[in-house]
Amino acid sequence: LMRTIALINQKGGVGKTTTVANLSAALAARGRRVLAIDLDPQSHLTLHLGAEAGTATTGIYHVLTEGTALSAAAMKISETLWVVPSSIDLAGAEIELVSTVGREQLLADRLAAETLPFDYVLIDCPPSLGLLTLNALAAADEVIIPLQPHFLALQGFGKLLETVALVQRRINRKLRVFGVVLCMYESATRLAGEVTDDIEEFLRHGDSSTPWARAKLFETRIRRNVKLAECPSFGKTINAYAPQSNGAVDYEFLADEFLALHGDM
Amino acid sequence: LMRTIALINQKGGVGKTTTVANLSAALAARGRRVLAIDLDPQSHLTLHLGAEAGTATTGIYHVLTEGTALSAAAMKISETLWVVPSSIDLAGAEIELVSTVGREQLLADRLAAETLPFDYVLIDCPPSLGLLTLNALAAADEVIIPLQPHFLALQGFGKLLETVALVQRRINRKLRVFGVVLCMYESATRLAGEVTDDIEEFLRHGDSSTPWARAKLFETRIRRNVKLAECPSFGKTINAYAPQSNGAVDYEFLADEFLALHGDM
Ligand SMILES: Nc1ncnc2c1ncn2[C@@H]1O[C@H](COP(=O)(O)OP(=O)(O)OP(=O)(O)O)[C@@H](O)[C@H]1O
Ligand SMILES: Nc1ncnc2c1ncn2[C@@H]1O[C@H](COP(=O)(O)OP(=O)(O)OP(=O)(O)O)[C@@H](O)[C@H]1O
Ligand SMILES: [Mg+2]
Ligand SMILES: [Mg+2]
Repeated sequence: LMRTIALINQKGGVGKTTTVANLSAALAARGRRVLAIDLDPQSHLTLHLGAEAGTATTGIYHVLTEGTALSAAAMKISETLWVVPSSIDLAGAEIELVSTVGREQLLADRLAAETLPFDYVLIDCPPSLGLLTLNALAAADEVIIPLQPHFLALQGFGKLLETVALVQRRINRKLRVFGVVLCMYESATRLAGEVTDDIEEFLRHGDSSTPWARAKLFETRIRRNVKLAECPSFGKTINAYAPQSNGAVDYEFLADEFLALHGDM
Repeated sequence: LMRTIALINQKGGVGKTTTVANLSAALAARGRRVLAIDLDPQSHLTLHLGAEAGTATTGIYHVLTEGTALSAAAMKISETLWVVPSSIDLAGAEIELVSTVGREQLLADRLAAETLPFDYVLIDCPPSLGLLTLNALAAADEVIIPLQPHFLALQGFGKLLETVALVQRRINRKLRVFGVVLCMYESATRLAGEVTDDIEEFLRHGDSSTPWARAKLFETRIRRNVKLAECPSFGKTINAYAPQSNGAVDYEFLADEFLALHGDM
């Protein structure tokens, strides 16, 4: 049974793209078949995975605005990793689709339209709660929230959960918050400890009727590691670029924890 | 003569809000009268400056959608520092204003409607090139681009300049790129050096007809410093929270360099 996961956080620069790229690669290296979808007009996931993104390429823009099949837009990265690329024309989609019927469910519609040969679909979202992110939420089975343990990044957490609850109630009953993953973690700072405590406290008291009632803080923390910021410039994921680095080790552990929590070991 | 400056970068988490908050505070501490405008629905600048932002407060949303005067929406932070707060309703503005005549010039119109008693207006923008950022560009005399010296952050630089050139040609003839400021700078990493070289190289070869022809890379670099990530949680700027820290020192230098380059020493 294919699971679709949206990685969202409207706060910018918290590790969304880095987590989709490297978690996808680590899952693929473990033999799971993974489709990564780039829903950000900046195409950073596409770049990170080394897929050429030009306006001539058929990508997620065409899937959403012309009904192109996801299988027709997917590009092969390896035997077990494919990506649906983005492009800058996606930036216009929010306005272009403003009067399209069911504009929030275009991606869900394309996912339902065919049986895809993947175990996991991971969706990278832009730093906003607009139409593109809503499409990811309407299509997803679950949400993972990458979070930098900083005060400003914590501020939008409530609004993010509110948006998930709205989509779950009105559009996508199955949607659940699966977990929060701490990124760019600097254990030497007091701030990281304080923010981590805040998140754990919040998740412990979720009332059982909310879509985040069973959400967990992943035990794996992604430490700040410059190799993670270097590897996109080579179009490589961390396991190919610097397999011994903290970044690679952390995303390997995250992949193992992710699989264990999904009962897929 | 009041100068209006937009701090923009569609890449998320590169230091836009931190720079508007702390540069504004440093300029205000030097006796310049500063108005900071929060154009991000996440209201991080409002939070950072310790201004309460509730939907009951009159803020930038009302300025853009109801024609409220900027002077009526400004909140006093100190004798020389005021802020026009944001709120979450701003998130709906992009769609709400889609059929408003001159929707990109609403802020410019409000700035032109009254004489404001400020030397500098600094505008914090969300991580996108949508309607809110376009309003900042249409209203501004100049643009400052905060940039984290990472590969992904560099990718959107061309698109950012393209957008500035379009606004300059079609809406706001006076618009110029004043400079690029490197944030979260980690001099021990090779990556920072490489990205810095790329930017310097690019700015050296700008053809003289572009709005960035005379843009500079600020000599002051804002080093990564955890105190800068801590101070927003107290609603304080770095000069009030940790005046001896690297963060405070760097923003003091940036303010001095900014004033010198504006011939305002
Ligand atoms: N653990 C880490 N250690 C060091 N650098 C990191 C780490 N994770 C991500 N980065 C770098 O930090 C920056 C922000 O990460 P990333 O782009 O993945 O965040 P994002 O949430 O996708 O940003 P946006 O909101 O712009 O889409 C990038 O330059 C990335 O290379
Ligand atoms: N020089 C620095 N050293 C350490 N942390 C920093 C520094 N500058 C900013 N930060 C922290 O990094 C995070 C990103 O910075 P900030 O929020 O200012 O970026 P932004 O570009 O405004 O993000 P967004 O795109 O979400 O609006 C924040 O948590 C901030 O506190
Ligand atoms: Mg991203
Ligand atoms: Mg910001």
